[in-house]
Amino acid sequence: AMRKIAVCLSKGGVGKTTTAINLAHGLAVAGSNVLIVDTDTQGHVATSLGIEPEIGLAELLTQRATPEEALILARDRLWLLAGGRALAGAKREIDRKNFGGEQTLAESLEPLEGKFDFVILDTAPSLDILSVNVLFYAKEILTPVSPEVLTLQGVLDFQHNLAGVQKYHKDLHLKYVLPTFYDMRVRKSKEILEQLKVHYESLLCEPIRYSVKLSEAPGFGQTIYEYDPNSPGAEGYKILTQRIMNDGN
Amino acid sequence: AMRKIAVCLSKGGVGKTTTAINLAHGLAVAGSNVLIVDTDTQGHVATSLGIEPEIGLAELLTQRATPEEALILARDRLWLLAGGRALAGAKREIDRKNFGGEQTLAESLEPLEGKFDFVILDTAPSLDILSVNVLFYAKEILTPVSPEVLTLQGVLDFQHNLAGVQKYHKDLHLKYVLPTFYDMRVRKSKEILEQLKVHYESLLCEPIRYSVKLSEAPGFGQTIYEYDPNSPGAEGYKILTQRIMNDGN
Ligand SMILES: Nc1ncnc2c1ncn2[C@@H]1O[C@H](COP(=O)(O)OP(=O)(O)OP(=O)(O)O)[C@@H](O)[C@H]1O
Ligand SMILES: Nc1ncnc2c1ncn2[C@@H]1O[C@H](COP(=O)(O)OP(=O)(O)OP(=O)(O)O)[C@@H](O)[C@H]1O
Ligand SMILES: [Mg+2]
Ligand SMILES: [Mg+2]
Repeated sequence: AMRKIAVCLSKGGVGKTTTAINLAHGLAVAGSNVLIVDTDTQGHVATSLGIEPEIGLAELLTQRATPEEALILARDRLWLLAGGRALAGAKREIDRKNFGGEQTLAESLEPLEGKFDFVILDTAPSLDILSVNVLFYAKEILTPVSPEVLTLQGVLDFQHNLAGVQKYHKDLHLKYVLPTFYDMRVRKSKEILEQLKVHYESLLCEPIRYSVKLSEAPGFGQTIYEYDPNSPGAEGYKILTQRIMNDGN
Repeated sequence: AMRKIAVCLSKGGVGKTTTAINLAHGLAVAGSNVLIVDTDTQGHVATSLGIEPEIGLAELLTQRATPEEALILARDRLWLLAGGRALAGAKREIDRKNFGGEQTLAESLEPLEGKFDFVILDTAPSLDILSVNVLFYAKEILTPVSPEVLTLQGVLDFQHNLAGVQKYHKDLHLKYVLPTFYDMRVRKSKEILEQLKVHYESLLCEPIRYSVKLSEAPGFGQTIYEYDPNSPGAEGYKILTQRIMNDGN
């Protein structure tokens, strides 16, 4: 079955977009057919892949375009459904529905069912109608966690919100907790990692290290594998990709 | 006149909350009467000040509480109007208004007009109805900018959105651009700072350096002046506070 993995945390700047892109491309490089969906009005997935999309998810959600028209082939075996500013209007249209608004994304992506091995969804740092739509569509959640006190607070809040959705969507699980910006030399990183091990033991992935190359790559429209395949960032995301492929539902 | 400064950028994790708290407390320590308003559902202002609020901005916006009931004295001369989860409900109520929704915050804060020297507003990393409300209330905008390519992209997007609001709210100006997470040893920091100098010359503030103490302080419910008054973070926010007080509208 097609795996649907949402990269979520309402705390900003934890590495959601970086993870979604480098996981999606990692899976494609390893031979899977992958769709990456950007549900953020920031639209940074397209920017980071060096693509300037004409249309994207907003047109699909508001039925102004078909999936064939809205999808862009970003790399071999990696298709993009771009986010961006137009999503603000689509969100308002969804908000106005009297019922079933939370299913709008699932209904829009229904024609693509079975066409990919993985759907990876990048989300905005907020708890809005679109992030709720993502939680009604995805089955697996990957939460990036930066080594910060406020981020840990954000994870607790997120799990509280998640529990509310799981009442209506039983298949949805927090499946991966991914430490990001990990710097072994800094005490804070070690302490936070210890706390994560206690709370999320089996869900906890190998940390992604702090790596300047990861933050430079989007400026060149490249994924980490293209920008610096031998960097700690590339290594880290290869390990994550491998773990997720090995888990094959 | 009461100065209303919103700390805004839709990009997540750039130091909005850290700046709002340490600026607001800096101004209070220097003798001003300050109100800090948290418009984010994350509610991290209260957490970072070591306060567990019963009610806050959400109750004020939906007229379930008066300003006297909703305000909390957080430090000497520093009053807090807390954010948090309840704001999600308040946002839905505002969304349903047929007109004037964007003025809801301004109308709710009207009874407080003139009672403070400064109102500092922390905002969520998103472009939602509440951040629009903030832009219709505040007159000055302070944008924290982390030394990242995706953040610079976020600043361009933000200015585009700002121009839309300024058509209806002529008094609103981007007044301060504050480099955050600045690390003189890293090339990226220097390069991004150079770009900011070219685009925002007179608006550009003295950078806030990367300082682990700034990220530790919220874990103890303390501002940087309480946690480590001699750290580079405390120095940086003292300089910012001084600049803003000297600008006295
Ligand atoms: N492991 C890492 N090491 C160094 N920099 C990183 C790392 N991961 C991400 N970055 C950089 O940190 C910044 C934040 O990451 P990113 O934009 O992916 O986070 P996000 O959670 O998607 O943010 P938002 O909440 O705004 O959507 C970006 O500039 C990115 O390039
Ligand atoms: N100058 C700094 N040096 C080191 N750490 C910092 C600095 N400024 C902020 N931080 C830390 O970085 C993280 C992000 O900062 P903060 O939460 O203030 O950003 P934000 O823009 O408010 O995020 P969000 O978009 O989620 O609201 C926090 O954990 C904070 O403690
Ligand atoms: Mg992102
Ligand atoms: Mg914040």
